[in-house]
Amino acid sequence: MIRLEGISKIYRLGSIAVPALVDVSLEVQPGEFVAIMGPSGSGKSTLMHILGCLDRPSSGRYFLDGQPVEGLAEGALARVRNRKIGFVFQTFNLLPRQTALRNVELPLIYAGVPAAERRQRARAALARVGLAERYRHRPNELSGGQRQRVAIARALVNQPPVILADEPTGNLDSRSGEEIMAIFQELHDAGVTIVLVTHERDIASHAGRILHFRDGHLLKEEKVPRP
Amino acid sequence: MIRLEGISKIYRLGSIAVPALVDVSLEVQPGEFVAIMGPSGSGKSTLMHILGCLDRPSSGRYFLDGQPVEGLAEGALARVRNRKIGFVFQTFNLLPRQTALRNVELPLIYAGVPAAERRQRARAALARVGLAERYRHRPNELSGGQRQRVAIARALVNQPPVILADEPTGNLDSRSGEEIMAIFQELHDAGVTIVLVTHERDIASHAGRILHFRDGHLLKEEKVPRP
Ligand SMILES: Nc1ncnc2c1ncn2[C@@H]1O[C@H](COP(=O)(O)OP(=O)(O)OP(=O)(O)O)[C@@H](O)[C@H]1O
Ligand SMILES: Nc1ncnc2c1ncn2[C@@H]1O[C@H](COP(=O)(O)OP(=O)(O)OP(=O)(O)O)[C@@H](O)[C@H]1O
Ligand SMILES: [Mg+2]
Ligand SMILES: [Mg+2]
Repeated sequence: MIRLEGISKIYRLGSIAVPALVDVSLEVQPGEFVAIMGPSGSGKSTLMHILGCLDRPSSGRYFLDGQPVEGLAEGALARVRNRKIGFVFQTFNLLPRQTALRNVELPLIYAGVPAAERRQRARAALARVGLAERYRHRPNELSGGQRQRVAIARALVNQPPVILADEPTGNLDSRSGEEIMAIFQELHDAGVTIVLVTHERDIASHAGRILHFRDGHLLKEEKVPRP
Repeated sequence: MIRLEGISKIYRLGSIAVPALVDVSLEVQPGEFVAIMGPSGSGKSTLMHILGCLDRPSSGRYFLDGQPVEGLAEGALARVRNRKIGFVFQTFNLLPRQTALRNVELPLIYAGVPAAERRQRARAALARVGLAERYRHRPNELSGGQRQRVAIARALVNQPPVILADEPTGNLDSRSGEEIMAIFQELHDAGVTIVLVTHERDIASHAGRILHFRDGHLLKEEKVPRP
């Protein structure tokens, strides 16, 4: 499903080079639930942006469903992203002047879904994350955790086969966090491939495997024992 | 130090009224370390904005150092804010086109500190949160946890007597989170008053007292047993 071979990402700031990812190779099988952990600044979000086709590596190869991603032009890349990947960003990335409803409808607008169906599916996704009554609020009229849940609803609404979630519970109280993890668990049981970045060990333990990063390197893999 | 009497905040969206805080009364003594917990949407950030003089309540009274805050005009309010309160926002609120250094210098610029001293103090604050080598990066060239640490450094740099921190460790791995809590502990030992919102029980346990919120109400107070 997902295969990275020797992926590196170097950011250049003037004369300084910041090696955000160094020679990362990994595979995620269809239907797998993988967690990614590591210290602040270790390259996790950089990795997620490359996996989500939102950024290109400096070197190395990325295969999605067996197809090399670097060969794709911008338009084809955008289509792959819209159809295959649901992305929950660490900083939400919501449109600030649009309602929660419109933000969640966005992937369906790109996919060409008719307005009535699109609205009904977006409202269902918001209800699923406990925000049925907030659909007309804009992001600055929502709490931090509510914005995070809008971002999650948006990632789910197009029912993509791959979900990339970058710290989806960082702004949530433990009960809201558990409700979100229950949604990811249901999706996993239904065959969705999930890659989830988290700082919290008990969130990571919902996955089958944990990849540990440090200073841009994939340090080690850890199997999570099944209860 | 801080006293709220019957504080309410109602947001109006068209014909809808959202009661974000309902009749909240509380006191924080000078030098106290208080934690605030509660579900997503329970009013914590709304409370913090009122405490930080960034928003006015719909009703009720707020006394800071015995002085009623609602009597103050905008200019006086801004001066109080700059001199007395260091604020760590839940969503960082950094200037996106300025460097980490300039973002941390901002409170010192408002306070009229000369450029050389200001630069040196800002660099020291960044070093304290482990970001000495990132001072020239802009927010979008920083990881989520690094942005959060810039926001923390900015709150500390003017050495205010009160620190309001809204989820300061939400984007941090446990080790960076502990380093930040060690900084708050040092400040507390030096007599700084700290009000800290968190979802995590072990972060809240650094405080002497935990205030639990639900649906805009202060539900109960809990003393944290000293070890
Ligand atoms: N500007 C606004 N207009 C309308 N409603 C608002 C506005 N800001 C916040 N709210 C609502 O007020 C309630 C309290 O929000 P607040 O941000 O204080 O919650 P919180 O406890 O900080 O939540 P979280 O833990 O998710 O950060 C929420 O239900 C939110 O939707
Ligand atoms: N656009 C950029 N330009 C320069 N350096 C960058 C850029 N984006 C990220 N970096 C640097 O690359 C490194 C990795 O960043 P990344 O956002 O992937 O970390 P992370 O593991 O997600 O951290 P966190 O847990 O704090 O979110 C960091 O040291 C960061 O400063
Ligand atoms: Mg990150
Ligand atoms: Mg909040």
